[in-house]
Amino acid sequence: MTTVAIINQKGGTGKTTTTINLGSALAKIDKKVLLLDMDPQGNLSYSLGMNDFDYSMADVLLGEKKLMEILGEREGMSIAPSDIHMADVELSLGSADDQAEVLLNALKPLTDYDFVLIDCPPSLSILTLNALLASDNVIITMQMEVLSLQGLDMIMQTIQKVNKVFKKNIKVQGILPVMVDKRRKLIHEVREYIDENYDLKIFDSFIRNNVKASEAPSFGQSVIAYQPNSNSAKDYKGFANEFLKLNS
Amino acid sequence: MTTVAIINQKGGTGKTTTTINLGSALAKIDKKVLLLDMDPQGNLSYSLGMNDFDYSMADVLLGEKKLMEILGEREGMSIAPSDIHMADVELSLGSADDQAEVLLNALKPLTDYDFVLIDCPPSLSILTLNALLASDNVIITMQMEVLSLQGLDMIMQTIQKVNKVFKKNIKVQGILPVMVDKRRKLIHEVREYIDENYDLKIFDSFIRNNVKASEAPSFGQSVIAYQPNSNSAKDYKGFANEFLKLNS
Ligand SMILES: Nc1ncnc2c1ncn2[C@@H]1O[C@H](COP(=O)(O)OP(=O)(O)OP(=O)(O)O)[C@@H](O)[C@H]1O
Ligand SMILES: Nc1ncnc2c1ncn2[C@@H]1O[C@H](COP(=O)(O)OP(=O)(O)OP(=O)(O)O)[C@@H](O)[C@H]1O
Ligand SMILES: [Mg+2]
Ligand SMILES: [Mg+2]
Repeated sequence: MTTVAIINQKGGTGKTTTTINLGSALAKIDKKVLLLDMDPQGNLSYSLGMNDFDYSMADVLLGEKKLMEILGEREGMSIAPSDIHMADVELSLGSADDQAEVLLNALKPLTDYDFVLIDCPPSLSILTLNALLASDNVIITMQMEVLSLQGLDMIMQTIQKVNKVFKKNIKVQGILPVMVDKRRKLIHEVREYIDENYDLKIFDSFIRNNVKASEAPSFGQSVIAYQPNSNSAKDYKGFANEFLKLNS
Repeated sequence: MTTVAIINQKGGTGKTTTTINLGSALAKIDKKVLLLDMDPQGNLSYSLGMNDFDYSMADVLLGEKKLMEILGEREGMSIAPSDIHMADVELSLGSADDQAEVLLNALKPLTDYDFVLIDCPPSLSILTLNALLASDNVIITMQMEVLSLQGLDMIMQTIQKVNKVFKKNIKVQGILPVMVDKRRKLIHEVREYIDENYDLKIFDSFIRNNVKASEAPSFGQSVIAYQPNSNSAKDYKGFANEFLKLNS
């Protein structure tokens, strides 16, 4: 079972869209996939049409429910939903010193999934820390823009610090360029900058800017289910193939 | 002195870009403007080329420095910078019950600005709460997309709750549509949905999707200074005019 956190504290970098569509593409080729929504905004849950749940990730992190007890099913995947109650959890976990491995422990009983993908909020909070410590590796989704680079530096410093403090070896599996508009020349400069300044892989796959991806949530579906022939659906299926090769 | 918080807990909705460019456009017509960076990511500070400061908003919120002592000057505006130390502040303020008006109090000695614009992080944390309680009114920046609507609901609930608990009357002055691509039909549906479901003004101005806006931070400038004739610079100047009429 491989657990991957999809992170970037910069907002709006396609974390949720990537978690959903990478997951859906993997489920389509019969992998057993679990998606965890770790964001108080609950975008992932909402985007897959999960609106009326009695228990959520908040209850799991507070120790009141087991992960198995809160799961829903969408597009062949298991989904652990989240909602605004996670904001309270963030406050109560955050004020304690030893609450960084709550998610890691909650995941321990689950062994029969091929992949667990964790959607993280746009912050470097205790929720993202829990996701990091629960993961084998990390995917960073990035827009190829200047402010994204500032965010990248912050992520790398955070991962270094977490590895040091918690004696771990969390690796960044790679950077996935998202919402790519190939006409913009900034993209090449950003890629070059990353290659020159970091020892980080940029995936060969990238996800093009495609309005279908932003329409899918209103249908409670991944774009893979909503518009399988769209550019973003094709790009995510291509990325799932690259991801599988790296993770087998 | 009018204090305005630019908010949206959804990530990447142009909060920072709007705070900088609305501020810069107002300063260009001789208004006295103060920008506060309340985001641990420090995007606003970085985007205006402020990288080496000894003291920041973190020190002000911890009561160790006065706001006047930490200001820098950029494009005729005063800037109160922020950096990753704000993440620690978020934890220490957040665990106390009476730390929601720290910013309001820190702003009290400053009376000679026409406008104070507060850039908020993508979260509904104690930092955003401080910004709300320090403000006369609020601007919500939004992409005209489905997931943005889910975020709007959350913001409105938060403002209602804050008004109730703190006995305030914080108003949403309006919604500013950002990164608008007029070819996408989603935009009209999202506008209609807002008109039908909320008693909220959508500004007449909107900011078009324009790569110049995302390039400006690498030059440490607002897009108004960097490319004054670009679409986004024109759009922000137009918005500053609409904003002035509403705030005079
Ligand atoms: N390939 C794409 N093309 C067009 N729009 C996209 C694409 N991917 C995502 N979007 C849209 O961009 C917005 C931001 O994406 P998303 O919510 O996945 O980012 P995020 O990093 O999870 O945001 P947050 O930081 O708020 O959690 C959403 O409205 C989404 O529907
Ligand atoms: N009008 C525009 N056209 C094109 N790109 C834009 C525009 N406005 C902002 N951007 C870019 O979109 C990205 C997100 O914008 P910005 O950082 O201002 O949003 P934000 O809401 O402050 O994000 P966060 O939630 O992380 O604080 C940035 O890379 C920015 O340069
Ligand atoms: Mg998200
Ligand atoms: Mg910002």
